[in-house]
Amino acid sequence: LVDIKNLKKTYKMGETYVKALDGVDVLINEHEFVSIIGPSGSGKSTLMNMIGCLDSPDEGSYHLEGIDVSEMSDGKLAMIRSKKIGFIFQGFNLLPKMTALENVEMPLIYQHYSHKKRKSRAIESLEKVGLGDRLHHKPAELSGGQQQRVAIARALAANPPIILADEPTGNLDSKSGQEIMDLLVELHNKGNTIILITHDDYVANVARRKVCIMDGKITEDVEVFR
Amino acid sequence: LVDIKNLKKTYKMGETYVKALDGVDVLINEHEFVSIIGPSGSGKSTLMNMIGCLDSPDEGSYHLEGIDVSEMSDGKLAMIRSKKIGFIFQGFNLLPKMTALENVEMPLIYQHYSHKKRKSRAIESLEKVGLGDRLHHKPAELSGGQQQRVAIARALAANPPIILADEPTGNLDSKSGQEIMDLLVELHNKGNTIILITHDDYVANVARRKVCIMDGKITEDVEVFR
Ligand SMILES: Nc1ncnc2c1ncn2[C@@H]1O[C@H](COP(=O)(O)OP(=O)(O)OP(=O)(O)O)[C@@H](O)[C@H]1O
Ligand SMILES: Nc1ncnc2c1ncn2[C@@H]1O[C@H](COP(=O)(O)OP(=O)(O)OP(=O)(O)O)[C@@H](O)[C@H]1O
Ligand SMILES: [Mg+2]
Ligand SMILES: [Mg+2]
Repeated sequence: LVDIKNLKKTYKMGETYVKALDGVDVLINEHEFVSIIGPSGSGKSTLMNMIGCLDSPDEGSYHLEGIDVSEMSDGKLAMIRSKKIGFIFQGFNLLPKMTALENVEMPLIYQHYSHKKRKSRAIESLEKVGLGDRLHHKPAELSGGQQQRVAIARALAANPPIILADEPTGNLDSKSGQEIMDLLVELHNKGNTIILITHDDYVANVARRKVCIMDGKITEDVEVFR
Repeated sequence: LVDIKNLKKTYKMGETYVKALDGVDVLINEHEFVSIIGPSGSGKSTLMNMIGCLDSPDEGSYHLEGIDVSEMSDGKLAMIRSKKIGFIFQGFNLLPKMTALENVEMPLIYQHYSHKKRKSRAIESLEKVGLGDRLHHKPAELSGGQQQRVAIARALAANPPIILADEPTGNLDSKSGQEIMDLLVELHNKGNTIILITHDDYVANVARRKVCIMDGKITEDVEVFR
């Protein structure tokens, strides 16, 4: 599914260079549940943005379902981002002028649902993350953890086959965090592929496989035993 | 130091009311190290904003160092916010057009340091959170955890007597999180008062006292034994 070889990303800052990704190789198959861990600044979000087709590398290759992503048309990339991949951003990226409900409805617009069905699916998704009573709050009218949960509900609303979650529980108490992990496990059991970045050991061990990144390189790639 | 009685904050949302704070009483003395814990949406950040003089309640009273905050002049409030209190925000609140260094220098401007001293203090603060090599990156050129650390460095740079930290380790791996907690413990030993909101049990137990909030009310207020 996700076939990445020798991926590199370097930022030029004045006279110096920051090697965000320094030759990453990783292969992830359908239906896997993979966690990505590593120190702050090690390259996790940068890698995730590559996988999610939101950014492109300076070197190396990325084949998604066998097709070279760098050869894809803009239309094909847009389709992938709206239909194949659900992205839970580390910084949430909610639209500030829209309510929680409107934010969660956004990806459903591409699914060609009726307005009525879109609304009921979005409500259902928000209820699953415990925000059934916050539908009409805008992001500034929500707590940090509630904003994070809107971001989660939005990524899951269209039930995309690939879910990319960048630190989905960072702002949540352990009970709310556990409810989110239960949701992801449930989706994995139904066949979704889940790749999640986390700083939380408990969360990392819910996955079946742990990939460790340090200074833009993969240092470990292990199966999780419970 | 912080004397809060029957604090209430209610948001009107169309026909319904959200009781963010529903009668909170809490007394915090100088040099204490208090952690505030509770579920997502329970009122922690709202309470912190009251303590930090960034928001005012609908009912109840808040005396800071014996003075009723609701009676304070704008000038007095501004002085408190810039000199007495260092605030680490849950959402960081960094200025996007400024570099890490410039963001951390901001509170030092009120200290009337020379330009040279301000810069060296800001650099020192960023080095303490491990960002000595990221001084000239803007927020969008930093990882999530690096942005969080800039927010921490900014709050600590002027060595304010009261430090309010809203989930300071949410985006950090355990090693970076531990370094931040070591910093806070060091400041507490030097005499600072620290109030910190956290979802992390380990972090909560570094404090000397734990206050638990649920549905806008305090449900527990206990000493931490190790
Ligand atoms: N401007 C607002 N309008 C309406 N409701 C609000 C507003 N700001 C906050 N709330 C509500 O007040 C409650 C308390 O919010 P607060 O940010 O204090 O929670 P919190 O304990 O910090 O949560 P978290 O752990 O998720 O950060 C939440 O349920 C939130 O939806
Ligand atoms: N636009 C940019 N310009 C320069 N450097 C950048 C830029 N974006 C990211 N970086 C650097 O690339 C490195 C990797 O960033 P990335 O966001 O992938 O880290 P991360 O592993 O997700 O960290 P965290 O756990 O803190 O979220 C960081 O050291 C960061 O400073
Ligand atoms: Mg990241
Ligand atoms: Mg909060």
